[in-house]
Amino acid sequence: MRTIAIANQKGGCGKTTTAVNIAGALALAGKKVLVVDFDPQAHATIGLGIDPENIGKTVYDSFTNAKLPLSSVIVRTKVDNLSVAPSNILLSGLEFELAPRFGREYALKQLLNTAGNSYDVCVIDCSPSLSLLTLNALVASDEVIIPVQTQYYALEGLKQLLETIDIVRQRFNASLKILGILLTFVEKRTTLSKQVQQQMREFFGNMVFDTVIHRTVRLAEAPSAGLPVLLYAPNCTGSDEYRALAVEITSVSA
Amino acid sequence: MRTIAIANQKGGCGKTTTAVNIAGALALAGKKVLVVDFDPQAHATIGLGIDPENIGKTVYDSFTNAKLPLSSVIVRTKVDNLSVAPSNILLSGLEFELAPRFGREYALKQLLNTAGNSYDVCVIDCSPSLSLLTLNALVASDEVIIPVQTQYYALEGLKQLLETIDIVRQRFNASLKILGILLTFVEKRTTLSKQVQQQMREFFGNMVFDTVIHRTVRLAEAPSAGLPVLLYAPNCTGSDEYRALAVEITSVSA
Ligand SMILES: Nc1ncnc2c1ncn2[C@@H]1O[C@H](COP(=O)(O)OP(=O)(O)OP(=O)(O)O)[C@@H](O)[C@H]1O
Ligand SMILES: Nc1ncnc2c1ncn2[C@@H]1O[C@H](COP(=O)(O)OP(=O)(O)OP(=O)(O)O)[C@@H](O)[C@H]1O
Ligand SMILES: [Mg+2]
Ligand SMILES: [Mg+2]
Repeated sequence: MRTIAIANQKGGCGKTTTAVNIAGALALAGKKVLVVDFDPQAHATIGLGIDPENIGKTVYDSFTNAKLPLSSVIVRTKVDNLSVAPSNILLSGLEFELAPRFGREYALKQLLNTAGNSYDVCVIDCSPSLSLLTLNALVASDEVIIPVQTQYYALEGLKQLLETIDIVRQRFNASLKILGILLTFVEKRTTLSKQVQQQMREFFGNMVFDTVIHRTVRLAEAPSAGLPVLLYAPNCTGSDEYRALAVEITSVSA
Repeated sequence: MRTIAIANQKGGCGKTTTAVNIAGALALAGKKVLVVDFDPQAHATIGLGIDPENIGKTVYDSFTNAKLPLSSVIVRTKVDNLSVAPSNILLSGLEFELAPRFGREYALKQLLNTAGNSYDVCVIDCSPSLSLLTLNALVASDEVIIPVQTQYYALEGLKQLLETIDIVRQRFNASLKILGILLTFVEKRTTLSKQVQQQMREFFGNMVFDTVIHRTVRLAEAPSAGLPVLLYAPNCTGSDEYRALAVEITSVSA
């Protein structure tokens, strides 16, 4: 199972939107996809139409109860080929429960082995932090996608994240690759957005995906329908761009 | 010293932008203002023109070295009457250092007592989490401002934050008040933004500030100049709105 983490400690850069819509695009292209919601805010769960307050078991239960494999908490979504291991606020307690455990960085990697064997791709949505949870997601993944808003603050945190990825590669997961940096909230009309895009391509070159995601209100509306944008508004810019991103990702084999 | 926390675990809702610009507006109105950057991303530090990689001491040093009062790490900014207790990535280690300490929730409250006595207002910028750091900020504050983007995901997390504030009030800080909910990224042109605004006012009534902050590129540009928007582009919408917010805040006495 190809496992891709969507991570950046900068808040609001489009992690959840990218996780839900890449997963949606890959599922519509016929891949069997699992989304793991690894953020206590549970926005990927909500964005896929599942109410975190009314679900039975979540990812947290599977961590804290050895008798519950991940497969037992996974629920189907309204989208064919797309399932989710949901989260809720209880997940915020996992940080302190994992901290004293031996091998605490590998907890999610081990849990993913109990997801059942029918998924082609697993997409992990991370919370806006470089916490033990996010560390677990990086250790469990083959690749990581880094959404970066084309805004000033967005550039600052990137250095820290790249250093963290280096440390993970050296100490916990030698095969972790950066699948790409995804520029989000791109705006045709503002110089700031153009400047940041230019700086990112000059600085990071091929690490930056060709596909960029423009700001479009359809992407902000889709979560209220509990659907990836590709099903909510199939012909909008957001759908075209996430479809193109899925093609770019599939052409790079893990 | 009137202490106001800017908190919401939702990433990218405008916490730092609000902290920097309220502080700027109050300083320009003649108040002596201290900004405490309580986010390891150090965006408030950067937004006020200070490089987190080249400062001597930060808030973290003052926590971990009892000989260093907060006043010894505070630096002046380019703005008269406005100083900042800067942060950098080391602050992310504080969470684990504080966890085993007795009275760990009061650590920041105690530290603020060593800020020196010349400030009228202290504004604390929080990281996008409901961690022990954010808990410390809520315990140390008289009031809290909650920035909320007018987007679908923004509504979801509010319940958790309000519950957390209730717990803080019951167990650690009986006088903590919600100064207000600030609607950010408001857009005149989209139905989504109008709908969320309407829902927020229906649901939260007077808790929502009259002043709202519209999306404007000047607010995203100002951090690259290391200045509050009121000095970067004094006549733009962002400046008018943060000035109006400062008036609204000053008229409510703590
Ligand atoms: N390209 C886009 N155009 C317009 N709105 C967008 C776009 N991408 C995301 N959004 C909206 O912006 C907000 C932030 O995006 P999102 O929640 O995906 O970011 P995040 O990085 O997951 O945030 P957090 O750090 O809180 O986890 C959401 O309300 C989302 O609906
Ligand atoms: N009203 C606005 N109009 C346009 N851009 C804005 C506005 N408010 C904030 N921004 C920009 O949007 C981004 C997110 O804002 P900001 O960093 O203040 O949010 P935050 O809540 O502090 O994020 P984090 O959760 O990472 O701490 C920044 O790049 C900022 O410059
Ligand atoms: Mg998210
Ligand atoms: Mg911030």
